[in-house]
This record gives sequence, structure tokens and C-alpha cells, in this order.
Amino acid sequence: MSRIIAVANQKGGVGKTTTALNLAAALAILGQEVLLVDVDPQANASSGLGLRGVSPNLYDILLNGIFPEKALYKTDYPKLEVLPSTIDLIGCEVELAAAQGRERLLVQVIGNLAERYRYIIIDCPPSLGILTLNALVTAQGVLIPLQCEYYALEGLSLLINTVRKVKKAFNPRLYLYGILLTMYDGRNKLTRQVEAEVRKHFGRAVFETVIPRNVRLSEAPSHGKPIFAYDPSSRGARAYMTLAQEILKREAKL
Amino acid sequence: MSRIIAVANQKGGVGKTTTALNLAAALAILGQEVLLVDVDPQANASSGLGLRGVSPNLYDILLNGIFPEKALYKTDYPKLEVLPSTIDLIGCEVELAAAQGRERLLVQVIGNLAERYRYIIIDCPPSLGILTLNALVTAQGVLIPLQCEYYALEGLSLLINTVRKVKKAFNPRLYLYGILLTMYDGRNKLTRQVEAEVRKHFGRAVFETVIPRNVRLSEAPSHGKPIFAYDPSSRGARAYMTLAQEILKREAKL
Ligand SMILES: Nc1ncnc2c1ncn2[C@@H]1O[C@H](COP(=O)(O)OP(=O)(O)OP(=O)(O)O)[C@@H](O)[C@H]1O
Ligand SMILES: Nc1ncnc2c1ncn2[C@@H]1O[C@H](COP(=O)(O)OP(=O)(O)OP(=O)(O)O)[C@@H](O)[C@H]1O
Ligand SMILES: [Mg+2]
Ligand SMILES: [Mg+2]
Repeated sequence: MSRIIAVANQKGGVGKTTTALNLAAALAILGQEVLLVDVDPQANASSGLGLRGVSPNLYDILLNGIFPEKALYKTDYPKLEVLPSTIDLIGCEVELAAAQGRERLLVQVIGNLAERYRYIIIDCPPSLGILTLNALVTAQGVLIPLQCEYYALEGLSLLINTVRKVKKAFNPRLYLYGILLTMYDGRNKLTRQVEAEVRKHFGRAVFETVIPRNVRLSEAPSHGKPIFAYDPSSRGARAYMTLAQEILKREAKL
Repeated sequence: MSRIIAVANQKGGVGKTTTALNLAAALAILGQEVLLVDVDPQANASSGLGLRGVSPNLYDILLNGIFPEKALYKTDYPKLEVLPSTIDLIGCEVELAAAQGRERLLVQVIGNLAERYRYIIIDCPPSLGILTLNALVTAQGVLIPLQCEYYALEGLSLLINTVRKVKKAFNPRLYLYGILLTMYDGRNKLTRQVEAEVRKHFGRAVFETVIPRNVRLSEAPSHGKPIFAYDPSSRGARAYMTLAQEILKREAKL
């Protein structure tokens, strides 16, 4: 039975792609079969693994009816595969806005693939439109990367309310998989204030692991590699590996 | 004749709101009548000026037909007014998707207000949906904040192509007002690489002023104030004031 996790937050630039990509790679390194699904038309998760502009892709599955198996790509990690996105998905928001069952398109795609993978991780765009809705309907859990800044904290209640609405209307099994503090700088007063506030309100739903601000994480995508291949000894690599281990430990206890 | 500038970039977290808000305040301090229009449902520009959750707002104008004049709010700066946004705008993307002339809703709102202001600055959400489309149809110029990172650079050609399409289909006067390098850290190799690439391709369309990474800029919104009221001597305040002066100098030459 695979774990389907949507990495979502409508606030932009909080580390969704960096988290989805590097967590997927870390879990694969730890021996789990992982599929990374990119539903963001920016296709950053795809290009961060060297799969920019490839075809077939998710658009071809959703709109041209090709089989999902045809759009699975291998990576340098034997246990990590990718279902890439494309800019063409931008049209989806408008093309699908009025379609029947427009929120259940992705769940049909992923449904057939679920048995093959232990984890399916979905990278979402910075909005609460049709594409993110599809990811929330498909997922069991939502992992929320939270930048330790004021605007990011302000947007959290909107996101939590949206997850509740999707749970009630479309997907009763959906739950908060966890909140991950990203771009964390312990010397910064604002960071510590945001952390204190979030841990007070959400308690154990906040991962113990925090992801520090680390320039190596922002350099890795230009080489089309996860942080573990670009700079395995960096603080960013260690943090995402610790997160993967924390996740496996939590899962073992469930 | 007012200058209408859309601050847009579908890449998230690149400094759109921080630029729209602080540039608007800087121009007002330099004596220009300025209106800041927030079309992002996150309403960060509104809350960054202490106007979180106020009503009436842009949603009431677009969907409930109230007069735009009723949703203009004063700020601590006599020459800066705000037309605030609200979370309710999220429904717009779906509610308006099929409406006739859905791309021209904002231009009708702003049309009546244009004579009152020398500058109208529009903050956009991190997407290329209906709301950003409305801003691009309304604006004469697009100001593109560009974070000096790989994913942000990757998204630039998509944005430039979208601006071209909107110019051709809806708004012939639309042009690239300028590209602004944000969160700039001169010690960082990636920053310098992105700068070199962008200045090579876009030349004088790139502002000489760059906005440094400055933690005071991220602290100011939690006080509901522009950087000039929160910490006028900060590097962030000086950079946005220099940008405003560069803009006025360029305009004088036109
Ligand atoms: N911990 C970190 N330290 C330093 N840089 C980071 C870190 N995490 C992400 N970045 C960089 O910050 C930028 C934003 O991160 P990312 O693109 O992953 O966010 P996102 O939430 O996916 O953005 P979007 O909302 O556009 O999808 C990227 O350039 C990325 O390389
Ligand atoms: N030059 C800067 N130095 C330091 N922090 C900054 C700077 N500019 C913006 N920030 C902070 O970085 C975060 C992202 O900036 P901002 O919200 O303005 O980007 P945006 O493009 O409007 O995001 P979105 O895509 O969600 O609308 C915010 O928390 C902001 O306070
Ligand atoms: Mg992303
Ligand atoms: Mg913004």
C-alpha cells in the first residue's frame, strides 16, 4: 500500500519543489520505491532532475489519453522514478475548469500506479487551483513546507482550511502529514518567532527536522541533480536525509 | 496620464509583493500620487500595509458591483492609497473562467481611477491565471522581479512569452517596463551568474538598481508598514528608494 503525499502551499517560493525532490531522493536512497509526480506547470521538479521539456508527460496523460506507464522516467537512483510536468499544463486550469469530475483526473492516473511504489510524492504549484485540488484529492497526506517568514505564516490558515474543505467534499482520508520549517536561520529573530508560533499551534504535526537556509540547495537544480549527488556533505543534504529518516521512523510506529 | 505597472512573475516568492508595496511607498514619498492595487487572493500587499481582511475590497467591486471609489483606503503616506484584495478572490479563477470578457474586468475598474494617480502599481499572484491576465490587460508596463536563482531564471522565458501573447491578443500598449534583480547577494556565485545572463539578454531593460537580501524587508510586513516606516536606514529601504529615483529619472527622459 503506497503512501501518497502532496507537497503543497499556495504561498510562493517556500521550498515545495526543493522538498518534494530531495525528500523523494532521500527515501529512494534509504531503499524505498518512490515516484515523484510533478503537477506544477513550471515543471521545476522535472527540470531539477534533468527532465526539462520531455514528452510524454502529465499533460499527455490528462489531455491526450496516453497511458501513465508511458510517462514514467528513470533517474540515477534505481528506486526513484518521475512523472514529469510541462508548461502546457498551464492551459489545464482553464481547459478543465468546467469539466465534469475535474478534481478527480489525477486520482485516476495515480490509482493504477499505486501498487508499484511505497511513496508517491506530488509537487504542487503556488496556487489553490484545479491542479493543486487534484493533488489534494489524490493524496492521503499533505506535507506543508513553511518558510519562517511573516507572509508564509499568514497564509497557513487559508491552506489548512482548504485541506479541511477538500477532506469533507472529496477525500475523507486526507490528513495533515506534517509541517516542515524551511529556509530556517536560527540567528534570525523572525525565524524563531515563526517557529515558536507554529509549534505552539500544531505541536507534533511539525517535523522535528528543520531545513536550514543552505545555498547548495539552490545550486543543485542547475546541475539537474538532487542535493545528494551535488553536495552530499552539505547541511541541506544532511537535513533532507534526517527528514526522510524521521518520516520512516514515524511510519514504523503507526 | 497615469503609468499603470503590473508587478508580475508566476515563479513564487521572488519579491513581487515586497517590490510593489515598497516601490509604491517610495514613489509616494518622492511626491507622486500612487495607487497600489492588490489582485493576489493571498492579499499580502494589503496586509503588509495593515489592511488585512478589510471590506469593501476588490472582490466586492468585481463580483458585487460596488463602485471602485468605495474600496480605496488611505495609508500613513498622504500620496499613497490602496485598493485591497481578499481571500475571496480565490473563487474568481473558477467563477470567472467562462465569463465573457473575463480578461477585461480589472481594466474597467481601473479606467475610472486612472486620472487621479500618477502611478498605479498592481501586485499579482504567483500564477498566469485570470487574475494576472486581468492585470496584464490593464497595465502599460510589466515590472518583473527576478530572484537570482536557477528556477526563477528558468521561468523567465515563459513569462516573457506570455506578455507577448497578451500584448498581441488583448493589449497592444503592453511592454516590458523592466526586470528587477531581487534578494541579490553579490558574494554568491549563483547570483552573479544569473545577473550576467540576464544583463546579457535583456541589456537596458534590467534596472541598474538591485535589491539586496535584507532581513529588515521581511520583518516590516509583520508591523503592517513599508520599509521606510519600519527601518528607513536599512539597505532594503535605500535600495527601493534608489529604484524609485531611477524610475523617475527614466520617465523624465522618455
Ligand atoms: N533551504 C534552502 N536554502 C536555500 N535556498 C533554498 C532552500 N530551499 C529552497 N531554496 C531555493 O529557494 C527558491 C525557492 O524554492 P522552491 O522553488 O523549492 O520553492 P517552491 O515553493 O517550490 O516555489 P514555487 O512556489 O514557485 O513553486 C529556489 O530557488 C530554491 O533553490
Ligand atoms: N530583498 C529581500 N530580502 C530579504 N527578504 C525578502 C526580500 N524580498 C522579499 N523578502 C521576503 O521573502 C519572502 C517572499 O517575498 P514576497 O512575498 O514579496 O514574494 P512574492 O513574489 O510576492 O511571493 P508570492 O509568489 O507568494 O506572491 C517574503 O517573506 C518577504 O518578506
Ligand atoms: Mg515549486
Ligand atoms: Mg506576493
